[in-house]
Amino acid sequence: GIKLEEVTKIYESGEIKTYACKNMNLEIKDGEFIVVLGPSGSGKSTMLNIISGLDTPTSGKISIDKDIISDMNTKELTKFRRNNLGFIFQQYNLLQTLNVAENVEVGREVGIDPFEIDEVLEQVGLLDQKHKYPYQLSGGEQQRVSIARAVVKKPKIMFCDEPTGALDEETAKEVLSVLKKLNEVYKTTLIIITHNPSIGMMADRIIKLNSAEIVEVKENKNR
Amino acid sequence: GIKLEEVTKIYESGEIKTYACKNMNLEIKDGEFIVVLGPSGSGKSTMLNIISGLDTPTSGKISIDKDIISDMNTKELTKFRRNNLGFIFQQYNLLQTLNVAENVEVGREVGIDPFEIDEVLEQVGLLDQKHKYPYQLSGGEQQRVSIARAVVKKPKIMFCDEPTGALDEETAKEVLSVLKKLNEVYKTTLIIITHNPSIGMMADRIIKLNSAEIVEVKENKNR
Ligand SMILES: Nc1ncnc2c1ncn2[C@@H]1O[C@H](COP(=O)(O)OP(=O)(O)OP(=O)(O)O)[C@@H](O)[C@H]1O
Ligand SMILES: Nc1ncnc2c1ncn2[C@@H]1O[C@H](COP(=O)(O)OP(=O)(O)OP(=O)(O)O)[C@@H](O)[C@H]1O
Ligand SMILES: [Mg+2]
Ligand SMILES: [Mg+2]
Repeated sequence: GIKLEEVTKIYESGEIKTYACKNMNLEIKDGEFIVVLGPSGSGKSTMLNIISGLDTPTSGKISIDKDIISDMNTKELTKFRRNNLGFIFQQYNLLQTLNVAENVEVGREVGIDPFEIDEVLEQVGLLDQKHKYPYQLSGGEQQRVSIARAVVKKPKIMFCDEPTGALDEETAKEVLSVLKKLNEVYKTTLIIITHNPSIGMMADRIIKLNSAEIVEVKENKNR
Repeated sequence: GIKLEEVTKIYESGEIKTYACKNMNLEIKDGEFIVVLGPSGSGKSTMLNIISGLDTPTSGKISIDKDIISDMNTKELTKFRRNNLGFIFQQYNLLQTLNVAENVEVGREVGIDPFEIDEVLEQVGLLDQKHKYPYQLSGGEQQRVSIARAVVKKPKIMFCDEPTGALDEETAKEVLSVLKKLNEVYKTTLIIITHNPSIGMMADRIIKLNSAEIVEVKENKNR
């Protein structure tokens, strides 16, 4: 499981001190499906980056099973992320010089029991775009490539920052069923930041943030 | 008004021919509030880029009042856009080396009767972030800076590609009321691409796209 203890992140810029995370405490069980909701600027992306080792806390402890993430150096964090974690970023982060299939391939190389590339591209509806480059894709198509790349290695934990923000309702449903399947069939721990409350209804628990703090943790009884 | 006549955009990549826009015909009156809906990849961003002169059609004619956009060269298009049009892009496009206030300033310089910078920052809820740089902002905060930058010059026509995609419901409402005010008080023609059907309900007309074509144009009778 994942454990956060008194996690705080402060950004200082001259006189100004911004709290992005403030004394966050949280435990997430293996295989859980968590949704994180909260207003713009409330600390969701920062919390996700800290849990996953993409960013370091100002103070506090983060552990994933036996590994203490907050004690690792850059090299250890890179190795840990590559072997265990999948990411869908808020800004897609595709490699511009690689085409769709190659971008997904990059994610696949490090998996122990990865999916086939064509299989995941089929699941996100992009099989016939596999030879295109990111600049040749619509906003939603780029977002779906980034989803395919994260899913293909069958990671232990999937971190998704607004995975359906640029997608219409239909496409969003398809993508969410891919993520749900990962969670239900492969027991991937799934953490999704979203502004879409209907995604909240699919989760085991809903974590609400406001002004850098966890203000509510709600169990979804109807699951 | 804006007029599209038989506008077509084809992308060719070796053997593959992709229609992004196919024989589009459309007229938009001055001061109209138009919403463009459609699945991911249906041609919305491409259509917007062609209407606004950011991209050129493969064939067809685009005119804005007396100006024939499709006949202009790069220099004329740049001048026309700068003097008349405001843009909110799907990917924000902020200048990374300028802070929030400076990014909005860039938009203001070219206006004939622009708003005050602090006034628009207040309207999008970012007044106390005015000295931050884009990398120091959340996804939704960056989107709101790009909104402030587009609004501040009080353009004749506003093109908005998913202006609220990264925003929570509350913040999205605030931003939409800023855009509506532009349309109602200053008679700015407002064209919004969105996946949010509730924005569709605020518009004068809804244009639906599918597979590169305009498939439906619906009047909103309750306006
Ligand atoms: N430079 C290009 N080369 C080839 N195909 C392209 C290029 N640019 C866009 N396309 C294709 O044109 C189609 C329309 O793209 P567009 O960005 O207009 O879609 P959209 O409706 O804005 O989608 P979204 O809602 O996902 O942003 C897509 O199938 C896209 O892959
Ligand atoms: N490098 C930085 N320097 C200063 N402040 C920062 C920095 N990075 C983030 N912040 C601030 O930390 C706060 C939380 O940011 P974060 O990106 O986690 O928000 P978020 O909940 O993901 O918002 P959104 O829904 O808009 O994406 C924001 O107020 C942001 O301005
Ligand atoms: Mg964020
Ligand atoms: Mg688009």
